[in-house]
Amino acid sequence: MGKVIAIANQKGGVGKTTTAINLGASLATADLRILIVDMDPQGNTTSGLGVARDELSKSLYRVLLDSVPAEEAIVSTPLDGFDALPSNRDLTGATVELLDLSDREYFLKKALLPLRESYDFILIDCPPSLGILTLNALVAADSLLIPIQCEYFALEGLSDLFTTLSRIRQVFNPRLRIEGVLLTMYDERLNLAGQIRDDVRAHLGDRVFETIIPRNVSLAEAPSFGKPILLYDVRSRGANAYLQLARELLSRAPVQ
Amino acid sequence: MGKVIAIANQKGGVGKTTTAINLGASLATADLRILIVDMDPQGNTTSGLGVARDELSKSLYRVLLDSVPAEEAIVSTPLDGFDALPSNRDLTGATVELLDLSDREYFLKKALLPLRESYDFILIDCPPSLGILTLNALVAADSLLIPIQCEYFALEGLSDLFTTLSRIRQVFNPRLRIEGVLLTMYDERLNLAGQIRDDVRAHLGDRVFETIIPRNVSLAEAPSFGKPILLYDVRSRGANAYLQLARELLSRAPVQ
Ligand SMILES: Nc1ncnc2c1ncn2[C@@H]1O[C@H](COP(=O)(O)OP(=O)(O)OP(=O)(O)O)[C@@H](O)[C@H]1O
Ligand SMILES: Nc1ncnc2c1ncn2[C@@H]1O[C@H](COP(=O)(O)OP(=O)(O)OP(=O)(O)O)[C@@H](O)[C@H]1O
Ligand SMILES: [Mg+2]
Ligand SMILES: [Mg+2]
Repeated sequence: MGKVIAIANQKGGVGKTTTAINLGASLATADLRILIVDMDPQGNTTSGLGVARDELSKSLYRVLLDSVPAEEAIVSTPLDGFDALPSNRDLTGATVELLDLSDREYFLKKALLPLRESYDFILIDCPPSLGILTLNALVAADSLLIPIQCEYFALEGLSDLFTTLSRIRQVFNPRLRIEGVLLTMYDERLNLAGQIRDDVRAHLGDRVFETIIPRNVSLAEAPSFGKPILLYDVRSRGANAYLQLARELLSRAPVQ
Repeated sequence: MGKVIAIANQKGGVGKTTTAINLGASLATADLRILIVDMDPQGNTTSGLGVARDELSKSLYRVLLDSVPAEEAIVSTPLDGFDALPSNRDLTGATVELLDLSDREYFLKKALLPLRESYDFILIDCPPSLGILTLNALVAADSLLIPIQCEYFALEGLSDLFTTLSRIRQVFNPRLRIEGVLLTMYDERLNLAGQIRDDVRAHLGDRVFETIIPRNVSLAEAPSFGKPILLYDVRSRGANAYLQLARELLSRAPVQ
């Protein structure tokens, strides 16, 4: 029975897509079957894996709102065992259309149900907001992985995210756990990064992954070649960090 | 008659808030009266200027949906001539409440009308989405300033933004111009940054500001002290770049 992990944080640009793509790819190299779901209308996960968004006949929008079975929309990626449920601009329309429907929070959960047997992990990349698309991901998920940049504004947004999390648990998904908080874009030359790291660990304790993702240009270059970093520059610090994160994720249980 | 500029890009973390705060502060030092409007429920502009979000009795939400006059919600910032219309978590509610109202795109425009005589520039910081809050900002604005990071995913999102822009012009705001496209977080040591800079200039020509904002840690540190960079570290490269941007903005007319 596959585990569903939502990768979410309403703060923009903190490394949600980069983490979804590269954690997914790293888990796939451990002989696990991985599905990545692009729940962001920007479609960065889709294009970052080299999938042409404008040529998709079946995308996540049609799975959610046109009853297209999810497995018909699934595409393969450059890596064996790593599939994607891609999205295109149509998904922007879903943000308004879903709001008028009853059970609007459960559309993704229902769409993913038939897939849970075929994958070991299903990772959902979320947009930078706490709107209906992210809500769908949190309702469908077993756990939440929160990437956070080592910068001031990143800390600010955490309390809103935790408030949303407890509301989701009370109303829609009591089983939702925190998979972990991941420090990203860490530049050890900057005092600011060290201060934020210490702050986050002081507040969140063992919810914070030991693994820290360093700022590494290969991570920013890889998506322009449509590849996860493992296929673009496997010796880079970025690739090594995400492999380490995959190992850590497999060895630890999620926390409250 | 004050000029209203929306600072928007649905891509997250590209420097919207950092540009709103520091361009605003730089314009204020040129003896202009500046208002910054925090249209992002994250409230990063509000906290980045040292305003306590949780202690606000009147915030932008109440101006938009409780008919509180805008000037009653305005607070001063650490800089003379530089005021802010702050927001707190309530603004998240506006994203759903506005959707059910007729004229939902015009709420911010109506709220800012009485203020246009009292300020030379009104800058609106937008959330990382093309939803109803950003729509309100684009309808209220005379022009749009687009910050863009020198990274691959940043280029991807531009076509969606320009599509939205032409729809807004056709339906809601025919006068909306492009103030300019601003390259941010530029690290001259990276080939990727140079490639993206050349790409953006090739596609967008004179719509791109000459001024480029370098990656500079003082810009990331300043908000934790609740100050614009001019008051935190005026000799930094970040402060110099935003002063230069203010000069360039004042000397050029917006383009189509
Ligand atoms: N560790 C890293 N080192 C260097 N660059 C990185 C790293 N992680 C991400 N990036 C780059 O930073 C930018 C932001 O990352 P990304 O797009 O993954 O964030 P996001 O949270 O998904 O953004 P959004 O909120 O828009 O969805 C991208 O251009 C990405 O390539
Ligand atoms: N030129 C720069 N050099 C270094 N750091 C920067 C620069 N500009 C912005 N930052 C930092 O990068 C992060 C993202 O910037 P900012 O929050 O302004 O982006 P944004 O587009 O407003 O994000 P969001 O999409 O979440 O609203 C912040 O932590 C900010 O302090
Ligand atoms: Mg993303
Ligand atoms: Mg912002």
